[in-house]
Amino acid sequence: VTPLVRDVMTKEVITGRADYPIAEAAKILREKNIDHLPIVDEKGKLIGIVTSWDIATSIGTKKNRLSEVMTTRVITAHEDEPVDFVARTLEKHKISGVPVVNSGMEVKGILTSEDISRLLGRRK
Amino acid sequence: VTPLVRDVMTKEVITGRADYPIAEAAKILREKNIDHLPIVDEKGKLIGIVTSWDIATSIGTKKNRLSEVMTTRVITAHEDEPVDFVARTLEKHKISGVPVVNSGMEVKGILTSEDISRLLGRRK
Ligand SMILES: C[S@@+](CC[C@H](N)C(=O)[O-])C[C@H]1O[C@@H](n2cnc3c(N)ncnc32)[C@H](O)[C@@H]1O
Ligand SMILES: C[S@@+](CC[C@H](N)C(=O)[O-])C[C@H]1O[C@@H](n2cnc3c(N)ncnc32)[C@H](O)[C@@H]1O
Repeated sequence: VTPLVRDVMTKEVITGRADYPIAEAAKILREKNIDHLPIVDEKGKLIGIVTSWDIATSIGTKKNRLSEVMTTRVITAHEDEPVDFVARTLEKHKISGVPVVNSGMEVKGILTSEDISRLLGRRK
Repeated sequence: VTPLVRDVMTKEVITGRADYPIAEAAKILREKNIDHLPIVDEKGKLIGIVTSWDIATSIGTKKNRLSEVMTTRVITAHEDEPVDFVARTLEKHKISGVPVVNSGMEVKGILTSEDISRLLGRRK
């Protein structure tokens, strides 16, 4: 029985805002030990994503705010999708994680290649 | 039949040197679209690892060189290990990738949670 996104995702998601300085997001990644920061608007709706790759590669550029580095066409998943479907989505887009959203584009969780890889490590 | 590391790893590995400026490594990550940079010495032996997380979280600090941010106790894999064993290693240490080394500590490949997750996406 293939697991669903909701059984594997992390439900406590840390999110950021587009006007955050990049250094502020760097601090969040460090303190929370995460790689993915979904960006939400004042209503809590998903409007972008920033990863440690976006922040790392901003070094040596003149960028200052997350709005200048975030990806706005976000690839997302839904809670009731099968995890192997999401695994194929990650591969297709060469990304390491997807925010899990509901129909109102609110962030309910996050699922990463590390979570999916963990499933493989536990199968015997 | 469980796949082995050598069947799944990426063999063309981009490596860095400890004296590289952090901004130089940021440029490599951007141009090569990668997250993991194993660090080797002048003989090509593995001495550390730097990821986009290390580089991202150096923002706002006074660090300049990879030697100041790299992890020196590197968790590695061997070509003939089963991939599910490596998946458990990644989970245990909360890391997203391992350099694959030979007995001489030369880097033969790299295996990441994205590679392992791809395997799950392809099973039916
Ligand atoms: C091609 S990936 C490779 C590096 C790394 N694995 C990652 O996912 O960031 C880098 C780009 O993908 C973007 N990205 C990551 N997750 C995404 C998602 N769920 N939807 C859209 N873009 C995403 C990041 O914002 C970054 O600009
Ligand atoms: C705990 S992880 C979490 C963030 C991200 N997933 C990553 O792997 O970088 C962050 C730290 O793990 C370290 N790390 C990553 N891969 C490693 C490996 N194969 N061996 C030892 N440390 C590693 C990085 O250098 C970084 O300092």
